[in-house]
Amino acid sequence: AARAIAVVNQKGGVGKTTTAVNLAASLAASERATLLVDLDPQANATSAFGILEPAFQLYDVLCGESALRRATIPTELTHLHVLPAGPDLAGAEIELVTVDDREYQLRLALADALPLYDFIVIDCPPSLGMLTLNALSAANAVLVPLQSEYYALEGLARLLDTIERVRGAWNPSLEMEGIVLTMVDRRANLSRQVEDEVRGHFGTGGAGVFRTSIPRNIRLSEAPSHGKPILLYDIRSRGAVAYLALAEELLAKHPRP
Amino acid sequence: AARAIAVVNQKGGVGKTTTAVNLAASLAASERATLLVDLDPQANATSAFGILEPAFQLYDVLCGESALRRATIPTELTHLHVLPAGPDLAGAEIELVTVDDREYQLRLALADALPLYDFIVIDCPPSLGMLTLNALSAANAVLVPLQSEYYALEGLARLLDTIERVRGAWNPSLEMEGIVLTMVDRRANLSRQVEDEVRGHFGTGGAGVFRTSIPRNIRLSEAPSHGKPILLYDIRSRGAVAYLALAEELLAKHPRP
Ligand SMILES: Nc1ncnc2c1ncn2[C@@H]1O[C@H](COP(=O)(O)OP(=O)(O)OP(=O)(O)O)[C@@H](O)[C@H]1O
Ligand SMILES: Nc1ncnc2c1ncn2[C@@H]1O[C@H](COP(=O)(O)OP(=O)(O)OP(=O)(O)O)[C@@H](O)[C@H]1O
Ligand SMILES: [Mg+2]
Ligand SMILES: [Mg+2]
Repeated sequence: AARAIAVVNQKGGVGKTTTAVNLAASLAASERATLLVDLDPQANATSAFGILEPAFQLYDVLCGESALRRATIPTELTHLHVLPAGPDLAGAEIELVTVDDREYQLRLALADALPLYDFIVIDCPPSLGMLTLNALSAANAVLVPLQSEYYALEGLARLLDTIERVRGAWNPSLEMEGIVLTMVDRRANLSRQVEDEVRGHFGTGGAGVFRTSIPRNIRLSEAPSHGKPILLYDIRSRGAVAYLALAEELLAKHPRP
Repeated sequence: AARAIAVVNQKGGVGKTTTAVNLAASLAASERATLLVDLDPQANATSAFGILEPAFQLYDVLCGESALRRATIPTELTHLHVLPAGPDLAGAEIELVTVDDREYQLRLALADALPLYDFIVIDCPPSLGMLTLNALSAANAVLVPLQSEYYALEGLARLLDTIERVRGAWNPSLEMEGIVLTMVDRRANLSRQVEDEVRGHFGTGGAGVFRTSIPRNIRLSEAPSHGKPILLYDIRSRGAVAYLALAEELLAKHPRP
């Protein structure tokens, strides 16, 4: 059955979508059947593949109006499908508050996907509200993109507390996949200081900080405007090389059965 | 009475907090009595002034447990006070859903501040949930920080729709203060393209795009780790010069009565 990885950080703009999109694409390039789930009402992971007005979206699957298979969309990469977000998802954050078993709705919706894929990668919105809590309840593991900046570091403790709370209340087997340093600029003091502090505190490898870090690379921010993941937009860029290396490091931790 | 400006953009990491903090500080430096309200549970605008565990916070004022005056904290700048966020604010997003007049709670809470200040600047979380809707219902005007990147541009239409909806439903006099381009890097094609497109569409000045844009400047991201706004951390930096110019441009639009 698939390993579901939630890409989570309530701090905005730290590279959640860029990581979810390009990690999913790199796993697919390594011939692992992968489903990218866009749980953010902003629908950035959806538009990253040039998907504009999907006939069905995740919201339809969440409220049982569409089967999962009907809502998933193939991409240019054979082994990658996308479960797109749409405008209705914005209402789900408030609607879920008054639903029974509100934390388990995504887990129920994704049950049909487990036998079909090797990996499920879930892109989350920048908050710790109902949508993100659903992702943490549905996932096997959490991947935390961390920008090497002061505000991003500040929010980490609250995020780890929330993961602990979810593990205790709704998902006892939730693991830490690891922390990925994003937009790293080794020339900047602040970036190096944050990296030293985080690797010092969490360690490298295992459930700590991935050996692979993602450099700041303008090609990564250009790729979405072309509706392509980085490895289809510019395979030779530092961004593409970094996300392929991240996928390799992840696969080395979870060898095929 | 004070002019209340909500700094809003559901896209994460576009410079909302950096703009709210440094615009408020620059207005105070121009001798306007200013209150900075931190409406984001991340409490970044609070820690930007080195405020760690405030005795009272915005949440206490929202639910009537503390008077506004008791919760506001002075800063090193004579004319700047901060109404800090705290951990309880995270619960407010869900709690407000079932309260009567849920959209007006912040407006009621800030009523006591109107005669005391010239400007109230509200930093918002990266979402269009209950907290941001409260800010849009309480404010006289909306300031939209816009990062010159593809995903940020994509979210603009949805944001402007939401502002329109709030104007129709809860706050008929809500104006657009303007769009501020942030983290501008004139060397990057994407940044120039986005700037041309946005200025072309919204115009410069008036309710459109501010003439002043904020360059990417590492000193801006270093300042919060020292608990100071940029003009106290490094007054000669390009970041400080840009935010002082932004304040000047704003004051020129609203001359003292
Ligand atoms: N390594 C990188 N180098 C350069 N630009 C990057 C990099 N990673 C992300 N970006 C750009 O930075 C911006 C923020 O990244 P992204 O949107 O992926 O973050 P996010 O955490 O998903 O944001 P949100 O909190 O709004 O969901 C985007 O415009 C993206 O293109
Ligand atoms: N002009 C700039 N130059 C360089 N760094 C900047 C600039 N503006 C903001 N930053 C940095 O970029 C990051 C994002 O900015 P900020 O936190 O202000 O955005 P935000 O929109 O408030 O984020 P969130 O959506 O999480 O509330 C921060 O680490 C900040 O220090
Ligand atoms: Mg995102
Ligand atoms: Mg902020």
